[in-house]
Amino acid sequence: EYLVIKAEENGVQVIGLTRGEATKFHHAEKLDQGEVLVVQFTNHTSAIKVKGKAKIISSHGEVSAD
Amino acid sequence: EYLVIKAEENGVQVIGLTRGEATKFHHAEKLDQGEVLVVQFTNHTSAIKVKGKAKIISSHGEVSAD
Amino acid sequence: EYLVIKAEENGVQVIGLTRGEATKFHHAEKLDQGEVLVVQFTNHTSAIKVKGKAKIISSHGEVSAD
Amino acid sequence: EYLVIKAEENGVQVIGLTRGEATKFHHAEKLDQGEVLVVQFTNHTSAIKVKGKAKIISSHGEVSAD
Amino acid sequence: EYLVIKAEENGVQVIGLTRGEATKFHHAEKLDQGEVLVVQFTNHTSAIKVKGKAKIISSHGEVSAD
Amino acid sequence: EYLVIKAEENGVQVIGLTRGEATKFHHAEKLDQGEVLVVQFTNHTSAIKVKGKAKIISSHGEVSAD
Amino acid sequence: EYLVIKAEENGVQVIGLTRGEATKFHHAEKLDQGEVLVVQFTNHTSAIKVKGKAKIISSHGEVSAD
Amino acid sequence: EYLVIKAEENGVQVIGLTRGEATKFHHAEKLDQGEVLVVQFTNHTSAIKVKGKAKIISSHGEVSAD
Amino acid sequence: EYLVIKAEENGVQVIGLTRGEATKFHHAEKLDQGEVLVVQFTNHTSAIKVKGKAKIISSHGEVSAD
Amino acid sequence: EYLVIKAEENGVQVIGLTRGEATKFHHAEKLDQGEVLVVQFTNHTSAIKVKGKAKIISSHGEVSAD
Amino acid sequence: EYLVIKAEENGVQVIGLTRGEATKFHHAEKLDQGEVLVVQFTNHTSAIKVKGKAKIISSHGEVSAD
Ligand SMILES: N[C@@H](Cc1c[nH]c2ccccc12)C(=O)O
Ligand SMILES: N[C@@H](Cc1c[nH]c2ccccc12)C(=O)O
Ligand SMILES: N[C@@H](Cc1c[nH]c2ccccc12)C(=O)O
Ligand SMILES: N[C@@H](Cc1c[nH]c2ccccc12)C(=O)O
Ligand SMILES: N[C@@H](Cc1c[nH]c2ccccc12)C(=O)O
Ligand SMILES: N[C@@H](Cc1c[nH]c2ccccc12)C(=O)O
Ligand SMILES: N[C@@H](Cc1c[nH]c2ccccc12)C(=O)O
Ligand SMILES: N[C@@H](Cc1c[nH]c2ccccc12)C(=O)O
Ligand SMILES: N[C@@H](Cc1c[nH]c2ccccc12)C(=O)O
Ligand SMILES: N[C@@H](Cc1c[nH]c2ccccc12)C(=O)O
Ligand SMILES: N[C@@H](Cc1c[nH]c2ccccc12)C(=O)O
Repeated sequence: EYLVIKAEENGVQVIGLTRGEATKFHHAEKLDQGEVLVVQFTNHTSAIKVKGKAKIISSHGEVSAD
Repeated sequence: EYLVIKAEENGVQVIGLTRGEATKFHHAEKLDQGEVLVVQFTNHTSAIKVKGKAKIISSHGEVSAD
Repeated sequence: EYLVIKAEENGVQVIGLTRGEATKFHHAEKLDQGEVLVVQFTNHTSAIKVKGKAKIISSHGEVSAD
Repeated sequence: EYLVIKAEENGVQVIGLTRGEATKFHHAEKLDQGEVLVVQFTNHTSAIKVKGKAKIISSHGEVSAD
Repeated sequence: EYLVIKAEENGVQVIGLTRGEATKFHHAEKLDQGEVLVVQFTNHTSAIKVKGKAKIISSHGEVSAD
Repeated sequence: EYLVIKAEENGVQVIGLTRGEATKFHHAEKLDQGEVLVVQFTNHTSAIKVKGKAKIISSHGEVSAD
Repeated sequence: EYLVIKAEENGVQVIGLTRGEATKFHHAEKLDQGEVLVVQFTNHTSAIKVKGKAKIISSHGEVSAD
Repeated sequence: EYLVIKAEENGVQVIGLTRGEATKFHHAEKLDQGEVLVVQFTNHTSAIKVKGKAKIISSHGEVSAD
Repeated sequence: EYLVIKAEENGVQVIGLTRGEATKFHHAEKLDQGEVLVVQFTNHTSAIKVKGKAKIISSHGEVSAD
Repeated sequence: EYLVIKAEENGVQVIGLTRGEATKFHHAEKLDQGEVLVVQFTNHTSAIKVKGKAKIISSHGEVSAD
Repeated sequence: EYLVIKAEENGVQVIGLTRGEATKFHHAEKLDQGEVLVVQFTNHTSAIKVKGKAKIISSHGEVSAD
């Protein structure tokens, strides 16, 4: 499973939250407007947070963050 | 399996309930309006509760919490 | 496999029944109107009972409890 | 595999029959009108019987007991 | 794999035939009109016979016994 | 994989042929008109023969023996 | 994987060819008109030949031998 | 995976080519007009050649050799 | 996974390229017009080249070499 | 899972981010206009970033970076 | 997973990039106009680059390099 995220403004953040007992931020990837980031769920990432204006495409369809 | 949750107001909570004999809250992720959180079921999370105004998208379609 | 349950009144109960030889209630999660709970079948839960007014969405479609 | 059962009258029974050489009733869950029970096939349950007025939804569609 | 059987008269029989070298009847579950029985193929059951007026629903569609 | 066989006359035979180097008849289940037999392929049965007037339903559709 | 073969004349032959380095006939099942034979690919059978007038139904659709 | 081959003239050949480092003909099955041969890919056969007028049906659809 | 290749002129070549660190031609099967060759990807073949006029059918649809 | 990326200007970058606890850039493949790069998720790559004008095609559909 | 590549001019290159920590070119297969090359992702190839005018068909549809 993966997500396709397209930034629609500068400064969008795609944040990975840790898998396991604790739930913490382990990485925040910053995107400039127009850049696309494709991210998987992994051994280290079981939740993903998106802040800022962006399009998010998954197997469940498309949703926008704003 | 994962859920896509978009907050439609500030203060939305996405709560992970523990897997196993006991069922307790292990984490509550707070979302501001417009933020999107994508969460999996995991070894530690076998139930997920959403409080506050939000759109919830899963493989079974879309439902809103309010 | 999981169920998406949206409470349509206060005091809805989502009850987990034990897997194994015995069938007992091991947890009852209470929902207020508008809250959404998403629950999996697990090593400990092989049957789920819903009491009160609620919408229940599964891979077999939607049904309402009332 | 699981069944979604909605009771359409009081006193509906959802009965689990044992897996294995013998076929006996190991549990009968009683439902009041409007309650919904979702049950899996398990290591202990390889047949399920429904008595009373109820809607039964499975991957093969919907059928009513009456 | 499982079958959904709805009895359309009293005295319907759902018979399990043994898996293995020999093919014998190991259980006959009797159904009254309106009752529904859902049965799996199992380690002990590799053939199922239905006698009497009943609706039989499987992944291959619906057929009636009469 | 399984077949659903509905007898449309008395004396229909559903015959299991042995799996392995030799191909012999190991069981012939007789059906009266209207009876339904559902049979799997198994460790002992890798071919199935139907004699007499019957409807045969499989994942490849429906065919009639006559 | 299996084939459904309906004989449309007497004397139809359904022949199993051996799996392995050598390719030989190991069994020829004779069918009378109207009889139906359902056969799997197995550890011993990796090719199947049909002689005589018959309907052959597989997951790739229907074809007739004549 | 298997192919369904129907000969549309006498003398059609269905040739098995060896799996492994070397690619040689290990068997040529001759078909008379109207005969049908259904062949799998196996431990010994990783390529199949058809010579003569025939219909070839696979999961990718139908093509004719001529 | 396999390809169905139909030669539309004489002298068509279907070439197997080696799997592994090196990429070399290990076999070239020549086809006359009208002949059909069905080839799998294997332990020895991870790329396949087609020279000459031919129809190539795969799970991704049909394309012609010319 | 893989992505198909077509560069629509010179200097497009397809960047692999490391799988594991740390998230770093391990490779940036530069594409000239019109070139196509097809990349998998791997043991070393669990996130992929695309900078510059490009078309990105995945199992979730098509999106453009700009 | 594999790609079908049809060269639409002479000198098209299909380049395999190494799987693993390093990302290098390990093979460049040259195609003349009209030739078709079908290539898998493998233990040695986790990215594939196409230079020159060509049609590229994958499970995600068709795209042209130019
Ligand atoms: N650490 C948590 C992260 C998480 C996953 N899904 C969640 C749902 C709600 C809250 C937290 C989570 C876990 O791996 O389980
Ligand atoms: N601890 C429970 C949580 C749970 C999952 N599904 C449920 C359904 C109802 C009540 C509780 C649950 C379990 O892992 O099984
Ligand atoms: N303890 C039972 C619970 C159960 C599952 N499916 C059922 C159907 C009917 C009655 C009880 C059940 C079991 O694990 O098997
Ligand atoms: N004890 C039986 C229960 C059963 C399953 N499927 C059946 C069909 C018919 C009769 C009984 C059964 C078994 O596990 O096999
Ligand atoms: N004992 C047989 C029962 C059976 C299954 N499929 C059949 C088809 C025909 C006759 C008997 C059977 C077996 O396990 O194989
Ligand atoms: N004994 C044979 C039975 C069989 C299966 N498929 C066949 C096709 C043709 C003839 C015989 C068969 C086997 O297991 O392989
Ligand atoms: N003995 C051969 C039979 C066979 C299967 N597929 C074939 C295709 C062509 C010729 C022979 C065959 C094998 O197991 O491989
Ligand atoms: N011996 C070869 C046969 C083969 C399969 N696919 C091919 C494609 C082209 C040429 C030969 C082949 C192998 O097993 O790999
Ligand atoms: N020897 C290479 C062959 C190959 C497969 N896919 C490729 C793509 C491009 C170039 C070469 C290849 C390998 O097994 O990986
Ligand atoms: N190193 C991270 C990379 C990553 C994957 N998915 C992510 C989502 C958000 C942020 C980082 C990531 C990991 O393997 O898990
Ligand atoms: N060596 C890299 C090649 C690669 C795969 N996907 C990528 C995406 C971007 C950059 C490089 C790659 C790996 O196996 O992971």
